[in-house]
Amino acid sequence: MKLLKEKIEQEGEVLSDVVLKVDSFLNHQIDPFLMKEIGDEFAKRYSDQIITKVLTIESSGIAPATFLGLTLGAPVVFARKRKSLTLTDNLYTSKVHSFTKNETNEISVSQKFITADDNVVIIDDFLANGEALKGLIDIVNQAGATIIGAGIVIEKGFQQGGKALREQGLRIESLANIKSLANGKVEFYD
Amino acid sequence: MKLLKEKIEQEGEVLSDVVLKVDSFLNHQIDPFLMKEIGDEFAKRYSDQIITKVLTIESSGIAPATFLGLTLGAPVVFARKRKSLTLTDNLYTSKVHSFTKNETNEISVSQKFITADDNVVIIDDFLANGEALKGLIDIVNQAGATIIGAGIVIEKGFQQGGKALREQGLRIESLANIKSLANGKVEFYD
Ligand SMILES: Nc1nc2c(ncn2[C@@H]2O[C@H](COP(=O)(O)OP(=O)(O)O)[C@@H](OP(=O)(O)OP(=O)(O)O)[C@H]2O)c(=O)[nH]1
Ligand SMILES: Nc1nc2c(ncn2[C@@H]2O[C@H](COP(=O)(O)OP(=O)(O)O)[C@@H](OP(=O)(O)OP(=O)(O)O)[C@H]2O)c(=O)[nH]1
Repeated sequence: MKLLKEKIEQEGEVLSDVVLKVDSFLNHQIDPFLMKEIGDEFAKRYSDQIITKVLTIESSGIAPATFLGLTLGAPVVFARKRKSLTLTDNLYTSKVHSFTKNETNEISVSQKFITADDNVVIIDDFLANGEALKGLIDIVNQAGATIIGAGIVIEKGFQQGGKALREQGLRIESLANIKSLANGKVEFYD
Repeated sequence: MKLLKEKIEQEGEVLSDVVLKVDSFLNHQIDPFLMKEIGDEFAKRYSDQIITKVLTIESSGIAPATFLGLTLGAPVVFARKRKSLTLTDNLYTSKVHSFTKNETNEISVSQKFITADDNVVIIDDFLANGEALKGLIDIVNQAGATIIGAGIVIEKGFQQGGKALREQGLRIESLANIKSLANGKVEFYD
C-alpha cells in the first residue's frame, strides 16, 4: 500500500535490526485518515469474501479494525489481554507467548461475540512471530467460526510468523511487508 | 445523543447500582457505524473551537477518539497504561487511582505528541469518578497545551467526577448522562 509505505519511510524509526517504531501514526499517535485508507484497502483485498465479523486485539489493532468494520458494515471485536470490569461472560481464551518478555499471557473474547455462523477476518497492526495471530485463530476455531483470513498493517517478513501460518493455509493480506531493518534502513519486499 | 441512548436501552446490561455493561457496542464488541456517529456528534458539539489534537486512553477510548479525529482532520493520541515496546521517548506521566482495585497506575504520553501549541480535546468512553480524565488533564497541563474540553460517551452523573471537574472550569460534553442505575434500570438525566 503506497501511502502506508511512504508514511513508514518518512516517519518510521528503525530502532534495531528487528524493531520498527511507527508511534507517530499507528502505535501511540494515530493518523485517522491513514486508518480510513487502511480499512478501505483491507476491504478491497477481501472484496471477494463475505465477512460478518472483524476480530482484533487491544490496543493498536483497534483503529485499523474499526475502519475495516465501518467499510464492511461488520461489527468489530477486540480481544482483551487483561480482565476488564465488564468481561464477565463465558469466554474463549488462548495463551499467547511473548519471546521478548519470555512470558505467556492469556487473551479473552466473550463467547457472545463470535458464533459458528461468523466469517471472520483477523486484523492486527504488526505480524512478527505470529503468536498473537495464532491466539486469535485459536479463539475463532473454538467458536466454530470460519476464518476468512488475516489483515496485517505491517508484516516483518524476515521473521517467521507469516511464512509458518501461510504454509498452514491461512490467507494473510499485509499492507507493507518488510524484508529487512538492517543498518537502520527499512527495505520492503517490493 | 438519541441513537446512543437507544443503543444503551436496547443492549445495555445493568450489572449493579453503579455499573452499566455496554460490551456489545463500546467496550469489547464495537459498532463502527455508531462510533462514526459519536465522532461526528463530538465534532458538532465542539464546532465552535479550533482543535489540533484528540487525546484519549487505551483501549475503549480509541475508537470514539479516532472517529472524532477523522472528522476534525486532527491526529489522535492514546495514553498508555503500560509500557509498550516502542514507548521509549521522554514521556509525560500521571498517576491514576482506581477505587475499585484500590491501586494507583501510571499513564504515559510521549512528549513528541503534545506540544504547547496544541488545542486538545480529551475523549473517553466512561466518566465515573474522573480519575482517568484528571490524569489526562494533568498530562496536557505538563505539556503546556490548551485543554478545549472533554468529550465523554457515557457519563454516570450520579458519580461525582463530572461535577467536580466542571466546578473547576472544565467543559465536558457527554453524549449520554446517567442519573441512576438502581433497580436494574437505566435512567438518563434526559
Ligand atoms: N512498533 C513495533 N511493534 C512491534 C514490532 N514487532 C512486534 N511488535 C509488537 O510488539 C508486541 C509484541 O511483543 P511481545 O508480546 O513481547 O511478543 P514478541 O516478543 O514475541 O514479539 C506486539 O504489540 P501489540 O500487541 O500490538 O501491542 P499494542 O500496541 O496493541 O498495545 C507487537 O505488535 C515492531 O517491529 N515494531
Ligand atoms: N462498562 C463500564 N465501565 C465502567 C463503568 N464505570 C467505570 N468504568 C470503567 O472501568 C474502568 C475504571 O476502573 P478503575 O480503574 O478500577 O477505576 P474506578 O474503580 O476508580 O472506577 C475504566 O475502564 P477503561 O479505562 O475505559 O478500560 P478500557 O475499557 O479502556 O480497557 C472505566 O471506563 C461502568 O459503569 N460501565
